[in-house]
Amino acid sequence: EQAVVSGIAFTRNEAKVTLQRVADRPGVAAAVFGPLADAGINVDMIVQSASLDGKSTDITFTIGRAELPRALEVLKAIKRKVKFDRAATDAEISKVSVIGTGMRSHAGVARRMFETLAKNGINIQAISTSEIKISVLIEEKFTELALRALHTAYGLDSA
Amino acid sequence: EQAVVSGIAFTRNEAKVTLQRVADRPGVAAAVFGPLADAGINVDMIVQSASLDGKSTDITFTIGRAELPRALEVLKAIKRKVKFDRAATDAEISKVSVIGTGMRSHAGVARRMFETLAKNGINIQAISTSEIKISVLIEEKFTELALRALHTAYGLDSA
Ligand SMILES: C[C@@H](O)[C@H](N)C(=O)O
Ligand SMILES: C[C@@H](O)[C@H](N)C(=O)O
Repeated sequence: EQAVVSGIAFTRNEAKVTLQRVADRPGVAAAVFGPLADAGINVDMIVQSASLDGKSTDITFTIGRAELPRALEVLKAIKRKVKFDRAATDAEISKVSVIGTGMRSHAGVARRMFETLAKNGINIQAISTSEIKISVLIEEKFTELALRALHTAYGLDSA
Repeated sequence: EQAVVSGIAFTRNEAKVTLQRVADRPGVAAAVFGPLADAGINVDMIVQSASLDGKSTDITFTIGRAELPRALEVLKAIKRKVKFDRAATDAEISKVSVIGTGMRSHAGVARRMFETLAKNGINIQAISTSEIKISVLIEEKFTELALRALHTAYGLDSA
């Protein structure tokens, strides 16, 4: 395929929130993000993998790091209406993205991104994709290493 | 916020694959998508929520529906190298996306999308976001209902 990776982007002012075992039925996602929207919380990434038992699943989302205390307050209120086991938060994360055009399939570009991070011992905490982007969450301390390794892997180093 | 939703998009020729409880350590994602890339499988969405126990997590991805038999063969090979509990597949899904500009926060647009689907009894199986898009996987039979309801919810019905 003629996929061309044009750049690597990153943000490092976000925090990750994971809601463990929310009920997997209509209305639950709305009950989580409605109050966050009402509170003016800046939500960037939302990632939900499919449930396997048809009963519950996890939702991970990212917000502005400075909004974490406020988001935790909102989550206390959400917990009265939406059943979930617990909310885990992590402020020491970075979002790193590979931006490409002509990615008819993400498999090849994803494999190179994931292999590059693996070679450098960087664990991939979450993954989200769009037509032109593959984004991952990693531990913030690995940001520079990830960026350098990805630039090299995709031939983006300035000559 | 001045978010403007400019359109609703959908695809209905995909199938969903969920790998349950893959080990959450470096190299695992690469070991899954490398072989899929080698087999020329068309991978669209990749969604991985963060692990809560630090040991394992689930990965959901979508592929062309016609490629499901081939992907299952590849997964058999992957299972010899990558530990996961099982691979669940579902060919009766649709991907529906809300496309917006100026979405500084996804919370408001997401809430309206999720509430609209919930009001119509449509369960959200997976969620993925990018700067300009919120995508969900739903049961394929609800595609037209979802599209009509979302057009109305965002004021996109032709007058
Ligand atoms: C988990 C959550 O996405 C739920 N399935 C809903 O539709 O709201
Ligand atoms: C689960 C998978 O993403 C793993 N954390 C990896 O880094 O490859």
